[in-house]
This record gives sequence, C-alpha cells and structure tokens, in this order.
Amino acid sequence: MGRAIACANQKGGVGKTTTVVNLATHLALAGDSVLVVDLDPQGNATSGFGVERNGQAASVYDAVIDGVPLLGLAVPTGIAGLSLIASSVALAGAEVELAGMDQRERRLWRLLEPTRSRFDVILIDCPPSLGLLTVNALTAVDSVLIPIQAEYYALEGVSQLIGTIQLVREHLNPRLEIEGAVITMFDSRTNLATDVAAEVRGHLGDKVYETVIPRSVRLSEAPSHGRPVALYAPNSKGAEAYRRLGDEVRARMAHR
Amino acid sequence: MGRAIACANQKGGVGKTTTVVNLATHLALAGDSVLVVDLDPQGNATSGFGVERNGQAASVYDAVIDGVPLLGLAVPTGIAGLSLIASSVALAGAEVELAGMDQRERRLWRLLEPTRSRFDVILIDCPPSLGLLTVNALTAVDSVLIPIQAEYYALEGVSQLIGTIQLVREHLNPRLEIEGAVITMFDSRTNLATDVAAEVRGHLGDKVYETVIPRSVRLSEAPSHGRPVALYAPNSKGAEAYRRLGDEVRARMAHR
Ligand SMILES: Nc1ncnc2c1ncn2[C@@H]1O[C@H](COP(=O)(O)OP(=O)(O)OP(=O)(O)O)[C@@H](O)[C@H]1O
Ligand SMILES: Nc1ncnc2c1ncn2[C@@H]1O[C@H](COP(=O)(O)OP(=O)(O)OP(=O)(O)O)[C@@H](O)[C@H]1O
Ligand SMILES: [Mg+2]
Ligand SMILES: [Mg+2]
Repeated sequence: MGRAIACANQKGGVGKTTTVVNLATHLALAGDSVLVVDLDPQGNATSGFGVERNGQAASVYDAVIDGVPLLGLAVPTGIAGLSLIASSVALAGAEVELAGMDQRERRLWRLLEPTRSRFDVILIDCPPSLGLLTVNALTAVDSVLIPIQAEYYALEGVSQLIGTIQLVREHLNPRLEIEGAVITMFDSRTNLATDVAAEVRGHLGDKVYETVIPRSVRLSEAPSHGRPVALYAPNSKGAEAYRRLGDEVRARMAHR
Repeated sequence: MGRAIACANQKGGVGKTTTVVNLATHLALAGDSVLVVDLDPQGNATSGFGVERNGQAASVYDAVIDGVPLLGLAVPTGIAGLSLIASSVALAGAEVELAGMDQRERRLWRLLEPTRSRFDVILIDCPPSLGLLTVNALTAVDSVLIPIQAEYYALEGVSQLIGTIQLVREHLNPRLEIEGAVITMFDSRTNLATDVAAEVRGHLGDKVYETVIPRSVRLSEAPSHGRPVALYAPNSKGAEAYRRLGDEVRARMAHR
C-alpha cells in the first residue's frame, strides 16, 4: 500500500511545487514508484516536469468533478518510476463547482483509494488556499508535508494550517497526521531566516526535518527548462538539499 | 471620487501584500487619503501594519457575508491618512459561503460604492487565487495592479490572470482595466530575473511600470516589526523603490 502525502500551505510561494517536483524525483531515482497529482489550477508541477497542459486532454479536473478514475489520467514524466496527473485551467472553477456537490470534500478520497496499491508514494501539490481543493487533498491522504519559507509572513500562517489539519482529522480523515515540515528558501546571511527557522523548530519540534533547503537560483531556473533540479543541475546546492530531504523522508516513512 | 484598485495575482508569494502595504504608505505620506482592504484570509496586510487580528472585532468578512457597511469597519494604522479594513480568519470559509449566495460576485461592489467618495485611493489586497474573493474585488474596482515576481513560475500565470480580467470585464465590470504591472523581487545578479523581466515587458508593453522592485531583505523584515518599510528602514533600497513606484502610480492616475 502506497503512502499518500499532501504538500500544503495556504501561504503563497513557500516552495510547495518545488518540493513536490524535486522530492518526487529523488524518491523515483532512489527506486520508489511515485505518482504526483497536480491539484493546483496554476499547473506549476505539470510544467515543472515539462509536461504540456493541453486543454483537450483529461486532467485531475475530470477526476474531481466527473469521477473519472485516476489511473487512466496518469502520464509519463520522462523519469523512470514517476508518473503525473496533470492540472488544467478548468480547475480554477472547480472550487465553486464543488461547493454545490454532495460529499464535496471526499471526491478525491474515493478516487485515490483504488490507486494507492499501484504506487509506493503519492504526492499531491496543493494550491495556496484552504479551500475545497486543499480540503479534498487533506481528506484523501495519510499525511501532510508542510513547506515553510524562512520569512515572517510565512510563519504567521502555520497555526491556521495546523488548525485546519486538526479540523479535517476530526471531521473527515481520522488518520491524517503531519509527515513533516521543511524549511525552504533559507538564506543563511540574514538574521530573519535564522530567527524564523528557530521559531518554526520551537513550534513544531521534531516534526521539522533536519534538512533545510537553501535559497538556490538553480532551483528557480530548473522549471524554465521543464526539468527537476536533479536533472538540470545535479551538483547544485538545491539538488543536494532535496537529495538529503528525500533520504530523510524515506527513513522516517520506513520507521512508521 | 476615489480610485479603487485591486492588487491581484493568483500566483502565490509574488509581492501582493508587500506592494499594497508599502504603496499605500507612500501615497498617504504624499498626502492622499487611502483605504486598504485586506481581503486575504491570511491577513498579512493587517499584520503588515501592526494591527492585531482580533477574533471578536468586525472585519471585511462581516461586510462581504453580512453586508455590514465598510466605513464602520475602518481602523487606524498609525499612519496619517491611511485606514485599514482588517481581514479575519473567518474569511477562509467565505468562498464556500459565497458560492451559494445571490449576486455572489457583486457583494463587495455594492459596499464599496458608498465608500469611494471618502478616499482618494482604495487598495484591495487579494488572496493567491482566482476564486470568489478575488472576483469580488475585480468586480468592485476601477483597475488591477499586478505584481509579477521575476521568476519562471510567476510568468506562467500572467496569461491566466489577464484572461480572468477580461472575463470579469465582459460579464461583471465593464470599466475594469489594468492599472499597471510591477516587477518584484528582482535580483539583478541572475539571468533568470533579467530574462523574465524582458519577457514581461514583451507581453505587457507600457503597462509595466518603469520602477522595478529589487529583492531587499529590509522589505521582508519590516512586517515582523508591524511597520511598512518607509517607517522601518526609510533609506533602504526597498523603501526607495516603493517611493518611486508611488510617484509613478500617482503620475499615471493623474493623467487618466
Ligand atoms: N530553495 C529555493 N531557492 C530559490 N528559489 C526557490 C526555492 N524554492 C522555490 N523557489 C522559487 O520560488 C518561487 C516559489 O516557489 P514555488 O512556486 O515552488 O512555491 P509554491 O508554494 O508552490 O507557490 P504557490 O503558492 O503559488 O503554489 C518559484 O519561482 C520557485 O522557482
Ligand atoms: N522585494 C522584496 N524583497 C525581498 N523580500 C520580499 C520582497 N517583496 C516581498 N518579499 C517577501 O517575500 C514574501 C512574499 O511576499 P508577499 O507576502 O508580499 O507576497 P503575496 O503575493 O502577498 O503572497 P500571498 O500569495 O501568500 O498573498 C514575503 O515574506 C515578503 O516579506
Ligand atoms: Mg505551487
Ligand atoms: Mg499576500
């Protein structure tokens, strides 16, 4: 049975997509079979793997709104052992459409269950909000991976996110736990980053991974080439950090 | 009659809140009477001015959901001529609540009309999505200010945003125009930033302000002190850039 993890944080631009794309790649290169689900209408995880978003092709929208089985939607990413369910622009209207539906929070959960046995790890990239798409992801998965940017505004939103996770655990998904929190875009030259990192560890304790992702321009260049950093700049600080994070995530999963 | 401007971009972390807080401050210091509306459930603009988000106090949620008049909700920011309508955590549930309401896209527009004559400029900080809160803002205002981070993923979302603006203009708000686009977090040492900036100017032409906001650590430190950068670090690169942007925005508004 594969483990399903949502990568979520309602604060925008904290590194959710960058973490999903690069962590998934490292896990696949290390031998896991991995599925990435791009649940963000922006479709950044889809383009991060160089997959074209083609308006005609079926996407995660057809699954969430029309109940189309997930397995049939998976497309290759060019990385062995790593498949993707692409986003589509239509997803931008999904939250309003979902609001009027029956069992609106459990639509993704129903589709994910039959898919789990086919993969070792399923990673869901969430949009920057706590709306019905993110709630669907939190309801469907085993755990939540929380990227936290080493910035003040990003720190503010953590308690709201933890609160939402607790609500989902109480009402929709009793097994939901925190997989871990990863500090991202850490610039060791600034006091702000050091202060925020210390505060995050104070709040979340050993939920926070040892691995910290540094600010690295290679990480932000890689998507413009449609490739994860492990393939674009394998010797960069960014690639090294996501390799270490992948090892830490796998070690923790093995101990559960 | 005051000019109402929404600061919007569904891409997360591109500098929407930083632009609203610091542009509003410059306009107020230059003598305009300014109202900031924090329409983001995260409430970063509210804390950017050092205003406590108190669960009991009335907020923009009460306006959008219960029709409470906006003027009564305005609180001081400590900056002469600058008032704020604060966000609240309850706003996180507003999009789902709005989905089932009559005239759900026009609720903010109806409340904003009687407020316009009291201010020279009204700036609305939007959440990172194209959901009903952002659509309410786009329906209520004269124009949209678009911060665009000098990064690849941020570039991808611009056409989706322009498309949404056109849809709102056709169906909900015929006067809606683009106030301007501002390039943010520009790091002149990276080719990526230079390439993205050139691409943005290629797409949007003279809608893009001359002023480019550089990456500046003072800008990200200021919110942890609850003060705009003009008060926290008035001689920093960030404060200077937002002063120039303010002058450019005022000059363009005067010529309309
Ligand atoms: N460690 C890093 N160093 C430098 N740049 C980074 C790093 N991580 C992410 N970035 C860049 O920062 C921007 C934001 O990251 P990303 O898009 O992954 O965040 P997100 O949380 O998925 O955003 P959204 O909330 O819009 O979905 C992107 O342009 C990305 O390329
Ligand atoms: N020019 C800049 N230089 C350095 N840091 C910046 C700059 N502009 C914004 N920041 C920092 O980058 C982060 C993202 O900016 P901000 O929160 O204003 O973006 P946003 O678009 O409002 O995000 P969201 O999509 O979550 O609402 C914040 O931590 C902010 O302090
Ligand atoms: Mg993302
Ligand atoms: Mg913001």
